[in-house]
Amino acid sequence: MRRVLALANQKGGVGKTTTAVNLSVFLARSGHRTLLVDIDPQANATSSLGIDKLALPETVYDALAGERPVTDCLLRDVRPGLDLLPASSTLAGAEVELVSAPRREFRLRDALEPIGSEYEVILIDCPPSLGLLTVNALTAAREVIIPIQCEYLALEGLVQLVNTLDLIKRRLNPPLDVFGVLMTMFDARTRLAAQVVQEVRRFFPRRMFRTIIPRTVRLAEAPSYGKAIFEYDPSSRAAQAYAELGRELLERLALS
Amino acid sequence: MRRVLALANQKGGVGKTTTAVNLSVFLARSGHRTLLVDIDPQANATSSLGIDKLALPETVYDALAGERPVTDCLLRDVRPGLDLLPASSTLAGAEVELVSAPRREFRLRDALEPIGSEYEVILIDCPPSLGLLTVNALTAAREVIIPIQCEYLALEGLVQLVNTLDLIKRRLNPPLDVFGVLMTMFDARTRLAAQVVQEVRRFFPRRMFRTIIPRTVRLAEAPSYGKAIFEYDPSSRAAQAYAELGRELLERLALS
Ligand SMILES: Nc1ncnc2c1ncn2[C@@H]1O[C@H](COP(=O)(O)OP(=O)(O)OP(=O)(O)O)[C@@H](O)[C@H]1O
Ligand SMILES: Nc1ncnc2c1ncn2[C@@H]1O[C@H](COP(=O)(O)OP(=O)(O)OP(=O)(O)O)[C@@H](O)[C@H]1O
Ligand SMILES: [Mg+2]
Ligand SMILES: [Mg+2]
Repeated sequence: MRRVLALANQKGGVGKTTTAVNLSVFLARSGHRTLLVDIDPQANATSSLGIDKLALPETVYDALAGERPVTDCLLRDVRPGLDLLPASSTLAGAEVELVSAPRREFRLRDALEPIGSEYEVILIDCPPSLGLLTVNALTAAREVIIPIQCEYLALEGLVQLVNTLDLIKRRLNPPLDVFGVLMTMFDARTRLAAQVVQEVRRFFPRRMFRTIIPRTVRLAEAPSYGKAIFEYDPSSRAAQAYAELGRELLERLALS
Repeated sequence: MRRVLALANQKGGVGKTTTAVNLSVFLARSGHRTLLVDIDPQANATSSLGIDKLALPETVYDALAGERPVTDCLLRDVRPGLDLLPASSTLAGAEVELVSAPRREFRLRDALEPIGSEYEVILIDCPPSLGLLTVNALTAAREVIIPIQCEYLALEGLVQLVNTLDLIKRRLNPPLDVFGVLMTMFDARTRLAAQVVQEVRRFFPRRMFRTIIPRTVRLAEAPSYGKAIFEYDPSSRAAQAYAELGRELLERLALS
């Protein structure tokens, strides 16, 4: 059974892209055929893997608009075992253009339908909003991973996010569920981080990943080289944390 | 001549809200009548000033929808000399609802028209996207401050942001101009931060603020108390940095 997971949180800068990129590379390296879908007009997941977003003939935009079959838009084996459905800034116009399109909330799900069975896991990196692009990701996915920065303002948006997930589950995608909540950018030197973790544990008692990602500049440096953390600095704390998270994900997905 | 400045950058988590809140409080404390407009559905600027977004009868949403005059939605003197046009999560629906509304790009500009002359400076905090809410802010404003995190991924979106500003200037708001680019979350211990600053200086040679905001956890703590940095920790590096920025802003606005 293919697993489709969206990385979503409308709060900006909480580690959605960093998690999507590093988890997808980890899964592929562990021998699981993986697809990473970048549905953010910023195309950060695309560039974090070293792909030049300005040089792409087709992107996820063309698949959403129905102009090209998704197989024309895919980049095969950007890493061994990892395909990418890339984004570019043309996607910025899609939110307004899709409003009046038929099945506007299901364009991504429909586009992925013909290729879904090729993958064991599909990860979708979302933009920092709850607009139509994120709604498309949340109807294509069956599960959601919510990265949460260990800071106060990141807590503020959780109620709104959970309400939106409930709405989508009720109206558009009944199997949708919160797979896990991931604490990111944990700075052990501050009291604030530990307080936020406690607060989130109360809010999502059974869904917080055991693994907590520390704040470390290596994760901010890796994208400038177009590399996942395992390729940029394999022995770093950051690489160990994302490998631990990857193993925890595999365990919970009952893949090994 | 009233100055209207939008804090915009579609990259998430770069310090838009932190800058909007601390600059508006600084300006009001310096004796300049200031209005802060929160047009982000996350309503982080509203809560950073200690306002309970769930207890608001009217918000900027009602003013944009034309259901209420803006004077009914304003919170007067949230700090001496500072009014707030608050947001709440109802704003999340506005992007789709506004698509078919008349003058959809000018709803905020039209709403602010009757009260504009009461203020010397108006600051608008934008969501992390280039959708209709941000477009509304960029037609209501005459100038833009672009906060940029000192990290690689924050550089990626600058071309897209500048292209969008040009488009809005040409089609919707001819006086629109980049007032300044503010480097935020500068971590002196990393090489990455200095490299990003150099890169941005090349991209925006004459528009970078002299003041650079350091990465300091005090700025992440202050919002959890509903306080601006000057109220939370007046002698901190963070308070000094935002006071320096405030003075630089006043100097460039030719206010004193
Ligand atoms: N654990 C970490 N420690 C330090 N820096 C990190 C960490 N995780 C991510 N970063 C950096 O923080 C910034 C924000 O992370 P990222 O871009 O992954 O967040 P996002 O939620 O995808 O942002 P957006 O909302 O704009 O899509 C990036 O510059 C990234 O390199
Ligand atoms: N200079 C700084 N040093 C450390 N933390 C900071 C600094 N500036 C802001 N922060 C914290 O970083 C996080 C992101 O900042 P903020 O929310 O202001 O960014 P934003 O651009 O408004 O985000 P969004 O894109 O979600 O609207 C917040 O938790 C904030 O408290
Ligand atoms: Mg991202
Ligand atoms: Mg903000």
